[in-house]
Amino acid sequence: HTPLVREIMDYEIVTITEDDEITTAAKKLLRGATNHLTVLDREGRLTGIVTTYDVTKAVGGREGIRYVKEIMTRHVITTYPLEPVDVAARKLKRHNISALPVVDPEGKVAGMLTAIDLGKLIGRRE
Amino acid sequence: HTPLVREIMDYEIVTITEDDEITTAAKKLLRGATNHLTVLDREGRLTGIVTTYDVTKAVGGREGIRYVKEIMTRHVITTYPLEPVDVAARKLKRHNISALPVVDPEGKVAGMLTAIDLGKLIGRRE
Ligand SMILES: C[S@@+](CC[C@H](N)C(=O)[O-])C[C@H]1O[C@@H](n2cnc3c(N)ncnc32)[C@H](O)[C@@H]1O
Ligand SMILES: C[S@@+](CC[C@H](N)C(=O)[O-])C[C@H]1O[C@@H](n2cnc3c(N)ncnc32)[C@H](O)[C@@H]1O
Repeated sequence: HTPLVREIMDYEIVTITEDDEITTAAKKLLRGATNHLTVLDREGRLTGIVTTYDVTKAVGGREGIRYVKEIMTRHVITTYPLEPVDVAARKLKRHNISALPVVDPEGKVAGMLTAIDLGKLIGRRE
Repeated sequence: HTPLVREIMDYEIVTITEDDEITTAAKKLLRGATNHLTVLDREGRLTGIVTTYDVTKAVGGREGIRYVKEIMTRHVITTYPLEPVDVAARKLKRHNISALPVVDPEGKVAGMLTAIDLGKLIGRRE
């Protein structure tokens, strides 16, 4: 049986809104020891993703960038709890990204599948 | 047969030295569309790793940080070309990191194993 996303995903996510400042995003990333934040609107719907890669744009890119909306990615590649893990894994590779927000049937973000979680599926050799 | 790191690793790495500025690291990360740089000394030996997570420290952490040596991680978790992939994958999960520099028998960095590469091993369903 092919494992499903819900069997290896992380159920904890760290969220932010697009009107927050980049320094707020940076502090949340560091405090959460994660590379990915989901951007939600006031109704809790997914409007984007912002990562440590995007925050790096504020250091190595244009001067004077201040808000999350200026660096976030709006077209988010997602997965869902019942998606087979190999299908999700190929999305990561195809888009050169390391995490997929997991969206449930009601459209809410239920968690995050990170590339690190794929390690759970590779054989047990102790 | 358990796959070996050399069968799925990336052979391209982007390097930097610890005396470079953080803005230089940021530009190299963005240009390389990667989250990881290996820090090498003048003899080409691995002295650390610096990632987009570390660059984020310059945005969300202490004021006035300027050089790679101030944000890099010196104790690097590594792998080697003949290491079984499942052993390498567990290192990623245990340390909550998403890449392992691959060091060859002469101590040179031969490439990088990223968590995204683990996707290559999860079944083929087309
Ligand atoms: C293309 S990747 C390149 C760097 C690196 N390989 C990585 O995994 O982050 C970096 C970009 O991907 C975007 N990104 C990350 N996860 C995403 C997702 N699930 N959907 C859409 N874009 C995503 C980020 O916003 C960032 O701008
Ligand atoms: C603990 S992780 C947490 C964030 C996220 N989970 C990730 O994968 O980057 C971030 C820290 O790990 C460090 N790091 C990344 N790869 C490493 C490696 N192979 N060996 C040692 N430290 C590493 C980085 O320098 C950074 O300070």
